[in-house]
Amino acid sequence: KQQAVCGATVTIDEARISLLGVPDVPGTSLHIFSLIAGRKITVDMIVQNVGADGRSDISFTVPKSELSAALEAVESAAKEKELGGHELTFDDNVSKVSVVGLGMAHQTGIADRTFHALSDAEINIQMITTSEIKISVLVDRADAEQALRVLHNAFELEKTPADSANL
Amino acid sequence: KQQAVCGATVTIDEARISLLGVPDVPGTSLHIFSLIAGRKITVDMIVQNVGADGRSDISFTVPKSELSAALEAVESAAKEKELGGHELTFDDNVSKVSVVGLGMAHQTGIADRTFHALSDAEINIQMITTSEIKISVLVDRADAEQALRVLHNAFELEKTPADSANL
Ligand SMILES: C[C@@H](O)[C@H](N)C(=O)O
Ligand SMILES: C[C@@H](O)[C@H](N)C(=O)O
Repeated sequence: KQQAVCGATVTIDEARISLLGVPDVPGTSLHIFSLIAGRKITVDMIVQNVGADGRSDISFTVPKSELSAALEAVESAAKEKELGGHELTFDDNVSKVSVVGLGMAHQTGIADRTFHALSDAEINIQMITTSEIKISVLVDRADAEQALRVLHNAFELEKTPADSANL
Repeated sequence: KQQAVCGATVTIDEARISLLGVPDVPGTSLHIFSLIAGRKITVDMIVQNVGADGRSDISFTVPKSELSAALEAVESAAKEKELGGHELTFDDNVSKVSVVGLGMAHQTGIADRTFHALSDAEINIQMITTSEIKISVLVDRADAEQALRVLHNAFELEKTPADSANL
């Protein structure tokens, strides 16, 4: 089962923006991301968890160099009544660390081993997003190098050449 | 730019479980997912957004047929003091709809077009998770077929044969 994970990657210079308490109705995501697309800002992770009381939080990450442009784009949304009353937070001190693998979809233990490695290293996970072939977590930038190293060890990846670039 | 998205898929019978207000400290994710892995339950999406006041919400989806086993696994966590005080919610009436594309990473407009199609169809997005090649959303099962159809149209996918299977 070892070969389910074929690489681990890190994107060091990320920034996160969160819009907290936006209306959980059709059209809200469009409103936010059309402002971002209009400014040609590259979005990396987009995360929304299930909402409550008709409100939800949406976070996304951008290259750190695009944080101020992205903030300008969504701050204008804050003033428009559609998103009224939401709070905007951001953090420019984060990195994305991912494990990638083609056989992951049917291996329940991959997430467990990923979280085990990060927990043993006392690295706090700020955000999680997954697909069938990838688990990505957002961590404090100060933890990024160590997170990559412990994931390498957990999945015995030192044998693979292809895993230090930003995917 | 059309060819950035090469397919849209739907996983009809999903169920979502959320642990709300878990301690946002290293080890919490491990605690939850080691219980799941121990029962050999297949996890599909895992979503955690940034927390507040030292607490965070973690959601994950499983095949609807595995919901009761997954609930049993995490309910036992609820009784352990590590996760004390969190709330468990679930919904067995959800589906995952995704757009898949190899050129997506650098196309800011893909998320915008995805949300545009769903918004025009008045389909509410319950959860969002992304990777460089995929945007997945959780919707009410009643919206699943229409969501797949409007995404097909938005990206002119009817020309592609490969997109109705569950990825
Ligand atoms: C919160 C946001 O995702 C909203 N539910 C929408 O569909 O746009
Ligand atoms: C909430 C959970 O992800 C926690 N931050 C952890 O690292 O396990």
